[in-house]
Amino acid sequence: LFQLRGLSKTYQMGEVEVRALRDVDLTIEKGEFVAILGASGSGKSTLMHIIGFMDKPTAGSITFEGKDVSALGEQERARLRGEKIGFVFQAFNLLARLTVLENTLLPLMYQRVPQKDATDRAMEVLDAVGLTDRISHYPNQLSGGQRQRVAIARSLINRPRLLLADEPTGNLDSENAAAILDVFKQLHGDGHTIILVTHDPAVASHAHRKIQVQDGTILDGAATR
Amino acid sequence: LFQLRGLSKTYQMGEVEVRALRDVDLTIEKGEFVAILGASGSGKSTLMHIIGFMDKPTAGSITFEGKDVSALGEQERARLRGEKIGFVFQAFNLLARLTVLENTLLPLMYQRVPQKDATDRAMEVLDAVGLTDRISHYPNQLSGGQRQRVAIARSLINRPRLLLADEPTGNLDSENAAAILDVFKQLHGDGHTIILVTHDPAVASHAHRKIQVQDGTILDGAATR
Ligand SMILES: Nc1ncnc2c1ncn2[C@@H]1O[C@H](COP(=O)(O)OP(=O)(O)OP(=O)(O)O)[C@@H](O)[C@H]1O
Ligand SMILES: Nc1ncnc2c1ncn2[C@@H]1O[C@H](COP(=O)(O)OP(=O)(O)OP(=O)(O)O)[C@@H](O)[C@H]1O
Ligand SMILES: [Mg+2]
Ligand SMILES: [Mg+2]
Repeated sequence: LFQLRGLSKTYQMGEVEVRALRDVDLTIEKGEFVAILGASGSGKSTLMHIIGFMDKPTAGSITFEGKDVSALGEQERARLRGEKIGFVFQAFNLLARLTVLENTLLPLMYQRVPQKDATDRAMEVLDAVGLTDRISHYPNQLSGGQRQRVAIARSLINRPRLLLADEPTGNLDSENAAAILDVFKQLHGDGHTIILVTHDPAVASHAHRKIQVQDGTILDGAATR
Repeated sequence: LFQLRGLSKTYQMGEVEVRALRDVDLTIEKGEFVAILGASGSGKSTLMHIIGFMDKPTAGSITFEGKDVSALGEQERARLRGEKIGFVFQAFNLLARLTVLENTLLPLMYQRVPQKDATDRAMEVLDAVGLTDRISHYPNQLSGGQRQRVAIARSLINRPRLLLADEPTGNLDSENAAAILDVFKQLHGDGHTIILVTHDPAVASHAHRKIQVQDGTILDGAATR
């Protein structure tokens, strides 16, 4: 599905260079279920943002569905992002002035989905994450785990070919976490590709392949099935 | 140390009433190490905010160190909060325009601590959470787990009599989480009271007492040692 070659991401902070990713090589096949693990600050979210076209590398190449991504214009990258990728942010990134329902619907706004169909699909994913009784709440009227679940629902509404979930169960009890994992497994069972960052070994155990990140490099990128 | 009696918190949303806490009775002795568990949305953060004087109940009474808290003025509550309570927020609540070091120092600003001593203490707690190499970063230049650790460092700088930590390890790998737990245990060993909300059974196992919250009520408030 995509391939990263020699990928690096460096932040310049005055005199100091922070090398968040260093010369990363990674190949992900269509339909894989991958868990990314590693210490806090090791580069996992940076990697996820680059994979999801939300950030650009300082060096290296990305090939997505056979095409060289750096050759694509901003418009085309945004289209790919909107159509094919679902992203659950570690910090949720909900819009404060939109309700739970409106936040969930947001990815459909870029496509011509009739209002009724959009609302039906939103209610469907919100039901899957257990939040149908909160649809008119605003983010600041939700618990931490409820916000996390809205972020998850929003990421799923497009049935994305590639789902990128950055620590999606960090604020959830085991029962809710298991429910979310089931939703991901269903999506995977339908042929979608799932990459999730997690600190929870229970969540990682459901993946077919684990990738260890350490100090900006991938220790074990090979398939460990 | 404190006692809650008949504590309730209700949010009015137009026609609908959300009963976040319902008639809660809870007594916490000085020096306890308590874990609060419960499903997402069950009322744990609401309970923590009321205990930490950051929110007021809709009904019921709070007695802190023998004094009726509702009888205290806003000034006195703020003083108690600043001097005796340390709070780790589930969403971290770091100030975006302050560096890691400045965010950590913030609780000392309300007391007359000489600049040099304040900086020494900040470096001490930042070392305890493994962030001395990030002191000049701003929150948006940190990973999720690094932000969480700044929030933890900030909560500890006052050596608070009562530490309230709302899911303090949700964004941390097991090694960092264990390091944080050691810091909490040290504080507890010195006679401080610790109440932490967690979804992680490993973290909960270090507490001497577990409290289950469900739909705004406490299922098992009794000491289960
Ligand atoms: N301002 C508000 N207005 C309306 N409802 C609210 C508000 N704040 C919280 N709630 C509701 O109160 C309930 C309890 O919230 P709380 O944040 O205490 O849950 P929690 O146990 O901490 O959950 P989590 O584990 O997900 O963090 C939730 O169902 C939430 O939707
Ligand atoms: N804008 C930035 N400027 C400077 N350094 C940054 C910036 N963003 C991130 N970093 C640094 O890059 C490193 C990798 O960050 P990243 O968010 O990818 O870590 P992570 O593996 O997701 O960690 P966590 O498990 O804590 O979420 C961190 O050490 C962080 O301090
Ligand atoms: Mg991260
Ligand atoms: Mg909470």
